Amino acid sequence: GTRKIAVSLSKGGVGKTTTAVNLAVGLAMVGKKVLLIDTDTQGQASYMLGAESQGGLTELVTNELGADEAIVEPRERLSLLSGGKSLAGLKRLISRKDFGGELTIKEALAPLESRFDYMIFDSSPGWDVLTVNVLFCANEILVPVSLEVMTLQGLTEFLKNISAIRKHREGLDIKYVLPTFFDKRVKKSFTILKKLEDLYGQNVCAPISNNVRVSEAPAYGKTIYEFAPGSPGAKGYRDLVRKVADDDSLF
Amino acid sequence: GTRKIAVSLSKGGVGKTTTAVNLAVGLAMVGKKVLLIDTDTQGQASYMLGAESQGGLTELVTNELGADEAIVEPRERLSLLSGGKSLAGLKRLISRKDFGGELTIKEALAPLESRFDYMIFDSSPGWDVLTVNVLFCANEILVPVSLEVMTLQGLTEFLKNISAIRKHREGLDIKYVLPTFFDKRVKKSFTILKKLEDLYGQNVCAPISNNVRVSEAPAYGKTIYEFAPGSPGAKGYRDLVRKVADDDSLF
Ligand SMILES: Nc1ncnc2c1ncn2[C@@H]1O[C@H](COP(=O)(O)OP(=O)(O)OP(=O)(O)O)[C@@H](O)[C@H]1O
Ligand SMILES: Nc1ncnc2c1ncn2[C@@H]1O[C@H](COP(=O)(O)OP(=O)(O)OP(=O)(O)O)[C@@H](O)[C@H]1O
Ligand SMILES: [Mg+2]
Ligand SMILES: [Mg+2]
Repeated sequence: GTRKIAVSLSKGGVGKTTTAVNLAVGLAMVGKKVLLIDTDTQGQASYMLGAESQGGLTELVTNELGADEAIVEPRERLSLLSGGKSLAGLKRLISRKDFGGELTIKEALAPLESRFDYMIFDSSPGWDVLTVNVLFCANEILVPVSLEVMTLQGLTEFLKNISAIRKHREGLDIKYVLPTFFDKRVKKSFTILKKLEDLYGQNVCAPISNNVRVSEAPAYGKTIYEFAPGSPGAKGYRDLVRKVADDDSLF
Repeated sequence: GTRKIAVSLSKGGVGKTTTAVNLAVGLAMVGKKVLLIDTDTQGQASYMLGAESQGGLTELVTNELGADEAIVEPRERLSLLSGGKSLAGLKRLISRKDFGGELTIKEALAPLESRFDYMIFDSSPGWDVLTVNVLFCANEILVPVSLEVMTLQGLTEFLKNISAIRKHREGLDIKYVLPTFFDKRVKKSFTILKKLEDLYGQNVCAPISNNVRVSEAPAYGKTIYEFAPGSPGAKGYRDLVRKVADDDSLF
């Protein structure tokens, strides 16, 4: 069936959008059919791809637009459903339901599953009705964790929130913990990475290095593979694609 | 009257909490009476001060607790009103009001203004009813802006959201733009700083350097002034205190 992966952490600025975009694009590059769903009002996933954040998710849910009108295709095999401004309206719609609001996105996307091998969700920071909706739709969670004390504290809070959802969704697990902003010149990268490995063992992916190329690529609307294919950032995200697709022969 | 400063930006991980805490503590150190209000469900401002995020803001609004029970004093002259878990309930309370919800925090804090020279608000990332409440309560905005392309894009979105509020609150202005994570070894720091200066001129403060000491201090529940008083991070925040208090003789 379709693999539905939420890229989530309530802590801000840990690399959720960068990871969701580069994972989605990387999977499309190796032949998978991917839908990237941008659930952040900031519309940054769309921006990173050089795509207009024209809305689509809200309009799909309300049936104002059909799937083919709501979805754009910013790269080969990569479809994008972006939330943008109208997400505020989607949040209100969800909050007004007497019950089942948490399943709104899952129900709206169910008819599309046959079209895609992967659905990748970019989550907004914080914790709100859209975060919960994403976690009731996804069947796997990928948590990008920047190697900072404040992020570990945010992770602890996030796990408490997740545990309430897991009571209602047994299959939902933190499948991937992706250390981000790894910097081999600073001791804290190693100590915090060790803490993550102690907590999460096999689920911890190879870290993504702090690599200025990654932060520059969005200025050109390019993915890291387009902008700097030989960079540590590109290598790190290709490794992530191999891990998620469970295939070391990719690329 | 009391200066009420919102430390806000919807983009995640730009240094809002680090700035709110170090500004508040710095002002208290030079003799001001300061109230720090933590409006983020993650409770990170409390964590940075080594204080329990025991809730207080929601309970103050509902009158469940009086001000003296809701407020703690983690440092001399620094009072802390933290939101923590119960903020979810405060958001629901605000959303249920037929009108005037945006003034909930302002009304709850009005009786306290006589006690404090400064009220500093730490905002959560994203944009929700608490963000709006903070912006209807504060009379000045300080925007920490990390020197990244993605943050500039987030700033553009934030400004659009602010403009709607400013129609209802003429006096509300972006008074301080604080560049954060300045790194003199990377060209982008200079180019993005220049962009900010072109946009904001006099409102742009001296940048805070990317300084590992700043990220280490929270592990010890210490402020940067306690942990590494001679560090570039401590110097940068002392400069910010001087700028905000409009007094170069401080410290
Ligand atoms: N490996 C990396 N090296 C250098 N910069 C990076 C790297 N990964 C991400 N960045 C940059 O760090 C910033 C934060 O990343 P990103 O926006 O992806 O995080 P986020 O968790 O989605 O943030 P938010 O909480 O605001 O949604 C961005 O400016 C991004 O370009
Ligand atoms: N000048 C600095 N040098 C190095 N690290 C810093 C600096 N300022 C902040 N940090 C670290 O960067 C991370 C993000 O900072 P902080 O949590 O204050 O941002 P924020 O905007 O409040 O994030 P959120 O959007 O999640 O609320 C933290 O781990 C913090 O310790
Ligand atoms: Mg993001
Ligand atoms: Mg914060």
